[in-house]
Formats: sequence, structure tokens, C-alpha cells
Amino acid sequence: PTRVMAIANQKGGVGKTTTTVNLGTALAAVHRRVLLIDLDPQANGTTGFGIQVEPGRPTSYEVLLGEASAAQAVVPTAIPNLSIMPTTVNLAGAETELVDQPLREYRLRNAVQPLLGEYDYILIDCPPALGLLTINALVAADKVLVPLQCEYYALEGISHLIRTIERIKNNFNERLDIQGIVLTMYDRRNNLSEMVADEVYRHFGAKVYDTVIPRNVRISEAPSHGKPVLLYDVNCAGSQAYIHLASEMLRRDSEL
Amino acid sequence: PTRVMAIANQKGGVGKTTTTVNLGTALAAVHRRVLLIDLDPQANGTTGFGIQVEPGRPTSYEVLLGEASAAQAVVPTAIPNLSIMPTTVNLAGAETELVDQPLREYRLRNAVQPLLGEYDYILIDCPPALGLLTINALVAADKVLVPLQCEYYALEGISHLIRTIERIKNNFNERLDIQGIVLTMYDRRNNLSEMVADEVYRHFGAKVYDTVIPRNVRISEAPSHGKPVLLYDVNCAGSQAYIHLASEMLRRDSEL
Ligand SMILES: Nc1ncnc2c1ncn2[C@@H]1O[C@H](COP(=O)(O)OP(=O)(O)OP(=O)(O)O)[C@@H](O)[C@H]1O
Ligand SMILES: Nc1ncnc2c1ncn2[C@@H]1O[C@H](COP(=O)(O)OP(=O)(O)OP(=O)(O)O)[C@@H](O)[C@H]1O
Ligand SMILES: [Mg+2]
Ligand SMILES: [Mg+2]
Repeated sequence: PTRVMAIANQKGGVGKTTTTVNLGTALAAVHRRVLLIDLDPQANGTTGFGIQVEPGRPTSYEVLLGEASAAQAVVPTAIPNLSIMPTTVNLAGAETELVDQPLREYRLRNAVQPLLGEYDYILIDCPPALGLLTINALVAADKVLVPLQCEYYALEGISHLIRTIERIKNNFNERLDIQGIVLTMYDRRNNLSEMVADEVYRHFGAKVYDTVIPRNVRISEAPSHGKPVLLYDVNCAGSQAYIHLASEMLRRDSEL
Repeated sequence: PTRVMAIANQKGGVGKTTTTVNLGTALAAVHRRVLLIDLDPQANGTTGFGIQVEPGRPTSYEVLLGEASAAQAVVPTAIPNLSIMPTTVNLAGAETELVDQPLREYRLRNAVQPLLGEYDYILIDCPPALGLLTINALVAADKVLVPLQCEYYALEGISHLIRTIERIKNNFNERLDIQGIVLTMYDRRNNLSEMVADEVYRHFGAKVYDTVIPRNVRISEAPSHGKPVLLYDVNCAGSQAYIHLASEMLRRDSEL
């Protein structure tokens, strides 16, 4: 069955896009059929693959408004087994345009329905907010993967995210669950990372992935080349971490 | 005259809150009367000072809804000359609650009007989005200070921010202007920071502050102690950079 996963956290800059792009690439590299959906008007996920959306081509914005089907908006990437539903900054208009529309929370879920079966994984990159775009991702998803930056402010926001996921589960999508928490930008040289990591293990136990993504400059260089870090420099610590993350995820999924 | 400044950038995690908290503290340290307004439902600016909002006390949420005056919501901090209008996660409800209210973009501007004259600087910390909360800050402000992380994705989003500021200037607040761009999390050890900095100087010239905020772990440790970095470790590179930023800002303001 297709696993649909929202990559969400309202805290900004914690590695949502980086995780969507690179986890997606690592899963595709082990022959899983992967679709990425860019649901952030910043469109960083789209440019992370060097994709320029041609004028007039449908994106996740048109799909949410019901002006295009999901299949029409999906495009291939340079990576075998990996497709993307790109977006542009126009997506920022969706929240206001859908505010009084019926079933506004189910738009993505209903649009993605016909694609189930064609992919093993669908990963949805969310904006740094808990508005209608992220809600659409949480309603469409079976699971939520939470990238958590090893910083104090990021730790603070986690309880609000958990409460929002509970609310979506109770009102819109009863199968929704946190699949896991991935520690990102872990810096061995400073105590803060360790302090945050300890705190997260204490609260979330087995939900926390063993794989920790280190702070690694090659990860932040890759987007300027329009490539996932696995293509930019497969031997760097960042790429290796995302390869391990993918295999840990596959192991966890097969145990369910 | 009171200078009202929005600290804004829709890209997440670029140092908006860190800049509001520490620039505010540095200005207060040189005897400017400063008010910080926390307009982000994450309330990181509020906890950056170790402030717990007591139940029932008004916050920026009640001020936007017109249920409390700005003066009622302002509380002192442990730092002389520095007050804050704190917030809680309830603020997340304001965007939907104000969606069809008259003058919804002017709520903060009108609320802050009676406070002008009591402060030399009012700094408004914005959430990582360009929705109604950030729009309220841009309509209330005279100037926008843009923290820009020295990373590729952060650079990409700058043109959309500029267009939004232009739109607000043309429709709601003709005095609005970009006061400056501050490079944050600059890492001397990697080329990416230099590449981004060069690009920013090329596009924005004199608007770019000479003061660059280095990546400095003491900055990210300070919030876990509920203190601005100037109080946590005044001699570290991070504190020194924010002290320089404050004096550069005072110089720029006196030249106008
Ligand atoms: N492990 C890492 N090591 C170094 N840099 C990283 C790492 N992960 C992400 N980055 C960089 O940090 C910045 C923030 O990451 P990213 O944009 O993926 O976060 P995000 O949560 O998607 O942000 P937003 O909230 O704006 O959507 C980016 O410039 C990215 O290149
Ligand atoms: N110069 C710096 N050096 C090291 N860490 C920093 C620096 N500036 C900010 N940080 C840390 O980086 C993280 C992001 O900064 P901050 O929260 O201020 O960004 P923001 O733009 O306010 O984020 P958001 O978009 O979520 O509101 C925080 O954990 C902060 O402590
Ligand atoms: Mg992102
Ligand atoms: Mg912030």
C-alpha cells in the first residue's frame, strides 16, 4: 500500500524541505517509487531539484483549487523512481481562496486518492505554519514525520504540534499518527544538541529515529546546485545520514 | 519620534526572533526606550526573556482582537528600558478570527498609536509567513529590518518578500521602506556564506548592514536560560555583533 507522509513542523528552518528532498531521493535510490508534493509557497522543495515550473503548467496550487488533477501536476525529476508535484509562490493565495469552501481540509487527500497504488511513498513538504496548507497535508497523510532541529526554540514548539496532530486525528483523519521524530542539524561540538536530544528521547522514546542528521555544510550547498545532497556528494556525512534514515524507515515500516 | 520596525522574513529559522530579542536588548543597553512586540504564535520572543504569560493576562492576541489596549498587554522585562508585549499560542487563532473583520490589516497600527512617544524603538517579531499577522506588522511599521540567513534557500525567498513589502506600501502604508538587511549565521569556514553575502551586496548595496552576525553557539544556548545572549555571555562573538548592529542602526537612523 502507498504510505503517505507529511513532513511537518511549524518551527521554521528545522530541515523539513531538506528531509523531504533527501529522504525521498534515498528511498528512490533503493527502488521505491516516490512522489514528493511541495505544499510550501516558498517552493524550496521544487528548486531543490532545480525544477523551474513553466508558466501555465499546473502545480499543487491548481490541484488544491480543483483546477487540475494531481496526475496533471506531477512531473519527473532527474532521479529514477522519483517524481514531484511542484509549486510556485502562487500557492500562498490558496489559504484565503479556500477559507469558505466546502471540504477545504480534504482537498489534497481527495486529489491524491487516484494516485495511490502508483507510488510506494508520497512525502509532503509543509510550510512553517499550522494553517490550511499543513492541515491539508495532515488530512491527506497516514503518518507524520517530524524533523526536529537540536535547538531550544525548536524543542519548545513540539507540544503545540502534537496537540494539532491530535486535533486533526480526532476531527478529520483518524488514522493519522506520528511515525517518527528525526533529529536534525546535530552538532557534536556543542552541548545544546545533546541536551535537546536527551530531552526528546525522554519524551518520545522509541518514536525517535536512531539515525541523527548531523549539521553538514554539503547539505546546505547542494540546493544551490539544484540537486539533492545524495547527488551532489554521496560520500559526505549528510548523504550517509539520509541513506541510513531511509533504511531505518523501511525497517520500521516493515515491522508494522 | 518613535521608530516602529518589523523584523520580517517568511523564510523560517533565519534569526528573526534572535535579532528582535538581542537587538532590542542592545538598544536598551544604550538607554533607548524599547518595546518588543511578539507577533508570532510560537511565542519564542516571549520565552527568550523567560516570560510566562499568566492565565487571563492580555497578550498581542487580545490587542489584535480589540479586547485589550496595547498598554494593558505590555509588561516589563528584567532589562531596564526594555518592555515586551508577549504572546501565547492562542495568537494562531487571530488570522481566522479577523478574516472578515473591517480594517483587519490596521489592528496593530491602531492599537500601537497611543504608545508612540513612550518608546524610542518598537520592534515587532514576525512569524515565518506573509499572512495577516506579518501584514499587521508591516502596516504598523515605518521600516522593515530583514534578517537574512547566509544560505541558498533563504536567498531565494527575498524577492517575494520585497514584492510583498511593495504591495503593502502601495495599498496600506505608504511610508513603509526596507531599513536594512542583516546577514545572520555567517560561517567564515564555508564558501556558501561568502557566496550568499556577495550576492546580497550586489543586489542591495548600501541597504546591507556592515555588521554581520556570525554563527555562534552561545546565541542558541541563551534562550534555554530565558535570557538574551547579551545577558548570558556579553563577551561572546554573538553579543558583540548585536552590540555593533545596534550602534550601526543608531548611526544610520541619525543620518536620515
Ligand atoms: N543537516 C543540515 N546541515 C546543514 N545545513 C542544513 C541541514 N539541514 C538543513 N540545512 C540548511 O538549513 C536551512 C534550513 O533547512 P530547510 O530549509 O530544509 O528547513 P525547513 O524546515 O524546510 O525551513 P522552512 O521552515 O523555511 O520551510 C537550509 O538552508 C538548509 O540548506
Ligand atoms: N547567529 C546565530 N548563531 C547560532 N545560532 C543562531 C543564530 N541566530 C539564531 N540562531 C538559532 O537558530 C535558530 C533559529 O533562529 P530564530 O528562531 O531566531 O529564527 P526565526 O527566523 O525567528 O525562526 P522562525 O521562522 O521559526 O520564527 C534558533 O534556535 C536560534 O537560537
Ligand atoms: Mg521548507
Ligand atoms: Mg521566530
